[in-house]
Amino acid sequence: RLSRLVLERLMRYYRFLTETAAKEAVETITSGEIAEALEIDPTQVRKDFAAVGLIGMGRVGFDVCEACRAIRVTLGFNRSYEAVLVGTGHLGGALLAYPNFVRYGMRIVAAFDNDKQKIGQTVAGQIVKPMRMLKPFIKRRKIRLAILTTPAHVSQMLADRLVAAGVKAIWNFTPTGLAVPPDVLVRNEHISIGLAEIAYHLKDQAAC
Amino acid sequence: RLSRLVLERLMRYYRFLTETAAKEAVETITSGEIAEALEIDPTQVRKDFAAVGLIGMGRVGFDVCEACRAIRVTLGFNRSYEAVLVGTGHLGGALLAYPNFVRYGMRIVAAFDNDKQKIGQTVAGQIVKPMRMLKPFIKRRKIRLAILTTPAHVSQMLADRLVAAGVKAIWNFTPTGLAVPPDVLVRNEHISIGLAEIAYHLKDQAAC
Ligand SMILES: NC(=O)c1ccc[n+]([C@@H]2O[C@H](COP(=O)([O-])OP(=O)(O)OC[C@H]3O[C@@H](n4cnc5c(N)ncnc54)[C@H](O)[C@@H]3O)[C@@H](O)[C@H]2O)c1
Ligand SMILES: NC(=O)c1ccc[n+]([C@@H]2O[C@H](COP(=O)([O-])OP(=O)(O)OC[C@H]3O[C@@H](n4cnc5c(N)ncnc54)[C@H](O)[C@@H]3O)[C@@H](O)[C@H]2O)c1
Repeated sequence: RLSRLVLERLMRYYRFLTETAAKEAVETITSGEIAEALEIDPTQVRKDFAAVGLIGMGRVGFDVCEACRAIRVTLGFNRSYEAVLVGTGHLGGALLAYPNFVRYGMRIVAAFDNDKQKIGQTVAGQIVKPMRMLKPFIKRRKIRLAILTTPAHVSQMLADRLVAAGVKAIWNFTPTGLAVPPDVLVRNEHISIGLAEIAYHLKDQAAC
Repeated sequence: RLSRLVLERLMRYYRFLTETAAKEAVETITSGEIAEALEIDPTQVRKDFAAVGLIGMGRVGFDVCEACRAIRVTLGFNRSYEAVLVGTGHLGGALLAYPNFVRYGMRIVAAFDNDKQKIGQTVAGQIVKPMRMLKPFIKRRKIRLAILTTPAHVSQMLADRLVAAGVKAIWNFTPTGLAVPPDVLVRNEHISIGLAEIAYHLKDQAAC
C-alpha cells in the first residue's frame, strides 16, 4: 500500500505531466526536469515512478503518456465514482461549480442541505435536496464518497449518518476531526496550511 | 531558509499542539506521540523541532507551550498581516466567512470584484469594493498579501495588477500557475490533491 505522501506526490506528477503534455506536445521527460519543476528530489521522483512500475530509458527519461497512464491506473482515476455533497453554502457552492474533478474520475451527482430556503433551489447546476432523501439516495446509487461542507458543530452527527448509509470515504472540509470505523477513509482538507509558507515569506520580507 | 515541506509540517504540529493543549491541558508531549497522531516519522519530528530550536527533555518529551511558541515565532504567526481578496464568488465567500485565519496572524480587510451586481453588497461581512479602488487601497494600507479567487482566465492579468500595486505574496486558488517577479511568493492551492488519496482508497475498496 502506498502512503499518503506518495499518493500526493503522484498526484502532483500527474497534474504536471498532463499539463506539460497538453501544452508542449512533449514526448519524453527526465526525472531531473520533473524534480526541478516540482521542487522534489530527483531520486525521490525515480523511486516513486518505480513504485508504479515505470523504469526510465536512460538519458531520454520517461515516456510522458506511459507515465500518465501508469499513475492514472495506480491512483484509480481510470474508474469513475459518484459523490454526494452535504452543505450547499459558500464552500459547497465552489466545489459544485468546479469543473476539473471529473479529470480525476469524480462526479458530484447530488447536493443536500437542511436549510428550507436552499432546498429546491439550484446551486451551481444541482437542485438542492432535503436531508431526509440522503440515505435512500446513497443506498440506491451505491454512492461511496461524501463531501462535507457544513458547519463544524454538526459534522460528526452527519458523518455518522453518512457511514450508516454506506459511504466509504468522507472528504471533510470542516475544521474538526471525524471518528469513523476503520474501513472508512476521512480525508481532511485544511486550506489554512498554506498560511505557513505565506507568513514565513512575509516575515522575511518585513525584515528588509 | 526552511523548505516548503518543513513549513507545512510545522503547521501541522502547530495545529495539533494547540488543539491538544486546549482540549486536555497537556503539559508535555513526546515526539513519538506526535509522530503517531500525524503519521510522520518520529526522527523527522525531532529534526524539525531542532530546526526551530527545541530540544527534548529526554523521556518527558517537549513542553507543549514552549513548542507552540517556538513554531509561532518561526512561522511568523506572532505578527499580524492584512490581506485583500479578489473575486467574491463561491470560494471567495467561503474564505471571507472562515473565522480561523486570524489564529495564523492573517486578517482579510477588503474584498474586490468587477461584477456590478456584487459591488456595494456585503459578502460574509465585507462590503465588496470596485476594482478601481484596488491599487490605492493596497498602497495606502501597505497590504502585502492578496488572495485570488477569480476565474482562471483573468488570474495572470490580476496578478500583474497586484504585483504592480506592491503585493509581495499571492494565495492563488485558481487552477493556473502565475508568473511573478522573484521577490513575490505565489502559494498555489489545489484542493483536488485530496482526490488522490480518496480514489486510491475507493479503488481498493471496490476490489473486495
Ligand atoms: N479548511 C479551511 O481552511 C476552510 C475554509 C473555509 C471554510 N471551511 C469550512 O467549511 C465549512 C463550510 O463553510 P461555508 O463558508 O461554506 O459555510 P456556510 O455557512 O456558507 O455553509 C454551510 C452550509 O451547511 C448547511 N447546514 C448546516 N447545518 C446542516 C445540517 N445539519 N445538515 C445539512 N446541512 C447543514 C447550511 O444550511 C449551509 O448551507 C465550515 O465548516 C467552514 O469552517 C474551512
Ligand atoms: N483548486 C481547486 O480545487 C478549486 C476548487 C474550487 C474552485 N477553484 C477555483 O477558484 C476560483 C473561484 O471559483 P468560484 O466557484 O468561487 O467561482 P465564481 O464564479 O463563483 O467566483 C468568481 C468571482 O470572480 C469575479 N471576477 C471575474 N472576473 C474578475 C475580474 N477581472 N476582476 C475581479 N473579479 C472578477 C466574479 O465576478 C466572481 O464573483 C476559480 O478559478 C476556480 O477554478 C479551485
